[in-house]
Amino acid sequence: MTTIAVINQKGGVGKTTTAVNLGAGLARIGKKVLLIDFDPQANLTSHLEPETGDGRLSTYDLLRSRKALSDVVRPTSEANLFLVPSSADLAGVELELAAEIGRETILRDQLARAWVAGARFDYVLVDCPPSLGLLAINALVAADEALVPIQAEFFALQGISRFVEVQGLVQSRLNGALRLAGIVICLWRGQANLSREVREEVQNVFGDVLYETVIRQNVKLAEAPSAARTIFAHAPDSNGAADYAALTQEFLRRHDDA
Amino acid sequence: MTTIAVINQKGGVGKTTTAVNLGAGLARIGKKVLLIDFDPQANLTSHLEPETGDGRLSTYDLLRSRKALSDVVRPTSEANLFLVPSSADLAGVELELAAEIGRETILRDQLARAWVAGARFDYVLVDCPPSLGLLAINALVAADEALVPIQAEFFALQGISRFVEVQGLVQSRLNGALRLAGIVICLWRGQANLSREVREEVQNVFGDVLYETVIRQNVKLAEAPSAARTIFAHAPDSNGAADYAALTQEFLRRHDDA
Ligand SMILES: Nc1ncnc2c1ncn2[C@@H]1O[C@H](COP(=O)(O)OP(=O)(O)OP(=O)(O)O)[C@@H](O)[C@H]1O
Ligand SMILES: Nc1ncnc2c1ncn2[C@@H]1O[C@H](COP(=O)(O)OP(=O)(O)OP(=O)(O)O)[C@@H](O)[C@H]1O
Ligand SMILES: [Mg+2]
Ligand SMILES: [Mg+2]
Repeated sequence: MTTIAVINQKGGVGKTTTAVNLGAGLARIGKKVLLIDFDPQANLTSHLEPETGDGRLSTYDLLRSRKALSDVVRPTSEANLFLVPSSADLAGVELELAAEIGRETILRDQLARAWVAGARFDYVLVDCPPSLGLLAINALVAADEALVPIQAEFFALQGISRFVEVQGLVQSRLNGALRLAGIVICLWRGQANLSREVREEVQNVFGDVLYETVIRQNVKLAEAPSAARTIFAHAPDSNGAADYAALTQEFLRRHDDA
Repeated sequence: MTTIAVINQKGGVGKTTTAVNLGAGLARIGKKVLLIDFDPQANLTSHLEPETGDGRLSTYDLLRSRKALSDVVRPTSEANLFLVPSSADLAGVELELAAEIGRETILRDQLARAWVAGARFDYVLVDCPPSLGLLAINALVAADEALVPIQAEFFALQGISRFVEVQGLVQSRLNGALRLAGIVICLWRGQANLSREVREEVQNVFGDVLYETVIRQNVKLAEAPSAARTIFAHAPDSNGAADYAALTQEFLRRHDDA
């Protein structure tokens, strides 16, 4: 069971789109995948489950009322792909947990408890909100690795270096095993020198942590959430489906799991 | 002195790009404009002031050490355009202020103090982080109005309705004068039915709160930050400059200030 935090405090870079479509890519080839929506915006949840009826259990219950993972996990329309949905009350968790002892390790402990109880997922992907607050720290403490989607634009470099600082603190104080395993360029428009310059700069600094696969900007990816489908179900012949299929293959190679 | 929160918890929709370029548009026609960077990512600050030397005062000092506005305000390369820069330590403010009495009204009180001391800006634009935490609430409490940049994509509608809930709470409990004065579509690619559907839906629900001016996706806008310039200085003949000039005009008409 490999736990991956899909994280970047920069907003709108493709975190949710990557969590859903990489998760779906892995599920379609038979891996058992759990997606955890850790964002109070609940974009991942509304992408996969448009008909939200209140009253069902969510990430909030996992963290605050310590419900077991098996109580909050739900199937999705894709085989092998499971979801812990989010809700708006997750927004209050940062302040509610501020004074709690061990507030940063709750997700890690809940996943460990689930493992002991027999939960067996090949991969757990945690879709993080665009910040480095308590929710993001919980995800980094629980994770084996961080996967950082970026947009190849000016603010990307400054954002990654800030992320690496925080990741370093988490690694030295709370989770020694955590590593920055991948950076993925999303929303690639490639037409500007700026994009190429940023890509080269990231390659220089991070070497082969940068995935070779680049996710091109593709309107089908922006449409898929309104159809409540993954890109593979919504537009199997699109650039978006091709790019996320390639990403899935590269991901598996990097995890010696091809 | 009209204070405007440029806000949307959805990430990457054009908040910072709008704060900088609308601010610059207003400054170029002679309005005195203050930009306050309320995001720990400090994207607005690095857009206007690439050479950051640590040690200068910032938004953090305004909120935590209650330095006067006049101590933290800095000029920019554009006439009439001033900046309160951000820094990474702003990220800690949400937890540091959690137990402070009146924690949500600090910015409002600091701007009121500055007014009494003689500060005279025509417009104050507060660039908010992609969340609805304590920093965003401070901005809404201090603001006369909210300006919400959106991307015409699936997650926009759900995001706005969540924002309106929070704005309603702030209005009823802390700032009766607050109004949702404008919604601006940014990163318009217009080629997909989805974009037109979202635009129509927002028009139906919010009527003329939706600005007529639409900011088209334009690579010059993404390049301007790396040149540390506003769009007007970086690419005056671009679609980006034309759109932000049109937005500035519409903004002034809506404020009876043309
Ligand atoms: N490769 C792509 N091509 C076209 N549109 C995309 C692509 N990737 C993401 N999008 C769209 O861009 C917007 C931002 O993407 P997404 O919501 O996945 O980013 P995020 O990093 O999760 O945002 P947030 O920081 O708000 O959580 C969404 O409307 C999404 O549908
Ligand atoms: N109209 C546009 N055309 C092309 N690129 C744009 C446009 N508006 C913004 N951008 C680029 O898109 C990215 C996101 O924009 P911006 O940073 O302004 O959004 P934001 O809402 O402030 O993000 P965050 O939620 O992280 O604060 C940036 O790289 C920016 O340069
Ligand atoms: Mg997201
Ligand atoms: Mg911003």
